[in-house]
Amino acid sequence: MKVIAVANQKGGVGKTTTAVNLGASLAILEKKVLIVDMDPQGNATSYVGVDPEVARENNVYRSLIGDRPLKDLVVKTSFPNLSIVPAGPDLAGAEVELVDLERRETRLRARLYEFPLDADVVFIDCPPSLGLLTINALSAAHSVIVPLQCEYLAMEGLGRILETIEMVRSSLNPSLDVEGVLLTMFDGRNNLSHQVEEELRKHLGSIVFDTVIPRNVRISESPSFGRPVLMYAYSSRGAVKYLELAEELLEKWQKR
Amino acid sequence: MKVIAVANQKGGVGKTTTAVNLGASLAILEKKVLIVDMDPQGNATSYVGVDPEVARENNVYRSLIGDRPLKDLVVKTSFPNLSIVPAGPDLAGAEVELVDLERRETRLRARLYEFPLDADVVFIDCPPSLGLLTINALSAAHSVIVPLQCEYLAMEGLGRILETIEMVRSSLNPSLDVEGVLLTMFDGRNNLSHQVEEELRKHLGSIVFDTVIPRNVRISESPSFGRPVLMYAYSSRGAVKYLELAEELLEKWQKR
Ligand SMILES: Nc1ncnc2c1ncn2[C@@H]1O[C@H](COP(=O)(O)OP(=O)(O)OP(=O)(O)O)[C@@H](O)[C@H]1O
Ligand SMILES: Nc1ncnc2c1ncn2[C@@H]1O[C@H](COP(=O)(O)OP(=O)(O)OP(=O)(O)O)[C@@H](O)[C@H]1O
Ligand SMILES: [Mg+2]
Ligand SMILES: [Mg+2]
Repeated sequence: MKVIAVANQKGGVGKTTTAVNLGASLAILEKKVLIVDMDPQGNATSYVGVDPEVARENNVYRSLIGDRPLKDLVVKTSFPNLSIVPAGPDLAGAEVELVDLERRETRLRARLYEFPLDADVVFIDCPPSLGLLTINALSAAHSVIVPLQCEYLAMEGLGRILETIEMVRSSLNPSLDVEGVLLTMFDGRNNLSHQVEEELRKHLGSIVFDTVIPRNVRISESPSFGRPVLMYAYSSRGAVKYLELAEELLEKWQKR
Repeated sequence: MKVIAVANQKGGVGKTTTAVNLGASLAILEKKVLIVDMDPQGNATSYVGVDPEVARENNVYRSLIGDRPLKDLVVKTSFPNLSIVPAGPDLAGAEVELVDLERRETRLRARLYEFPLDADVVFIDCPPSLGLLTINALSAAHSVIVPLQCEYLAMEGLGRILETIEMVRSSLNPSLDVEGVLLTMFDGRNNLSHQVEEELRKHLGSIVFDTVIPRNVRISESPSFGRPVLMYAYSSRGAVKYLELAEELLEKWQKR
């Protein structure tokens, strides 16, 4: 089982969109995928169409702060091979509640590895912050995907998430690796996108994924149908690129 | 002095862009504007071109957690009538540090009203979360502007920020009002934008600003020059719309 955190404290860069659509792409390629929604907003939970009533009962808070094993909280989605541990309403308070708890940074890790989960790949969707929910995700993960919008303000924050990954690697999780930086919402008509890509490949080299996700309206429409873009508009450029990203990942993992 | 928090826990919806460009627009219209950057990312601080060395010394953490009066931390920008209390590197730890402090929700308010500030309007830029930094901003403010991206996932979170405003109004700040919901990154060519606008005006009526901010590449380029879009591309649609929004606000305040 490979556990990947999808993290970046900058808001709106495509974390949820990547966790759900890369997850769905790997699921189409016959991998069993589990998403863990650690964002109190619960966007990944509604993106895959989980009923809010179901999420009220089965959610990650019940395991992170409560005493339920994670395997009991897994909910199947209508997409084959794709399941989720939803976010629930209580998660909003978890950040403050965790401050005074034992092992506050590694509770998710303990739960993820407590019992076998029927999954080949786990994606943890993180909130736009570097607080205890994201630290729990980074402590539990083997690697991190950092989505990065091709915008100036998003570039500014890249140093901080990479530093935080380094800090977690040296103190809490020595095997944590950067899986890759993913360029999202790339707009070929706009200079800024090309400048950001050039700058990034120059400074970071091979940790930037070859696959770049274009800005694509089908991607932004798909959550309103509660379906990954592969199910909503499988021939759209957005769907095709997330599938390419999944293939790029599988090739990389086979080489190791 | 009118204090307005710019808040929404959804990431990347245009909070910083609105605080800086609406601030600059009111500054052009002869109002003295102060921005308080309460986001550890410090995007507003760099957007107005503050030197990181200056921000390391003069920043809101020094007043929120430290013992310096806010008036001593104000930094002038190169834009007339626009100044800022920057965010600094320590702000990232403030969320956890505040948990165990006295009056943890109202420390910013105490500092804002401790000594007279040479400002007609104060905008507080909030991080993408509903934690103690945002609660401090809501407790200190007279009203809140809620930027909303014309996207499905952004619509989902609107209920939560409006509930949080209601909660702060009933417990910490009885005079807190919604100044308005601002539609941002509106793309006229895309159905989703029109649907979101229609839906919103139907359900929320007059609390939605008449002015809608279009998606405009000049807006996303301006932060890389450390200048509000009015200084970078004053005739662009983005600059014109933020100026229109400033006029809409001033007309509304004059009617009261
Ligand atoms: N490639 C894309 N093309 C068009 N729209 C996109 C794309 N990727 C994401 N979006 C849209 O942009 C918005 C932000 O994406 P998303 O919510 O996935 O980001 P996030 O990083 O998870 O945000 P947050 O920081 O709030 O958790 C959403 O409305 C989403 O539908
Ligand atoms: N009207 C617009 N047209 C084009 N780009 C925009 C517009 N408004 C904001 N942007 C760009 O979109 C991105 C998100 O905007 P911004 O950073 O202001 O949002 P935010 O809500 O402050 O994000 P965060 O949640 O991370 O604090 C930025 O790169 C910004 O330059
Ligand atoms: Mg998200
Ligand atoms: Mg911001």
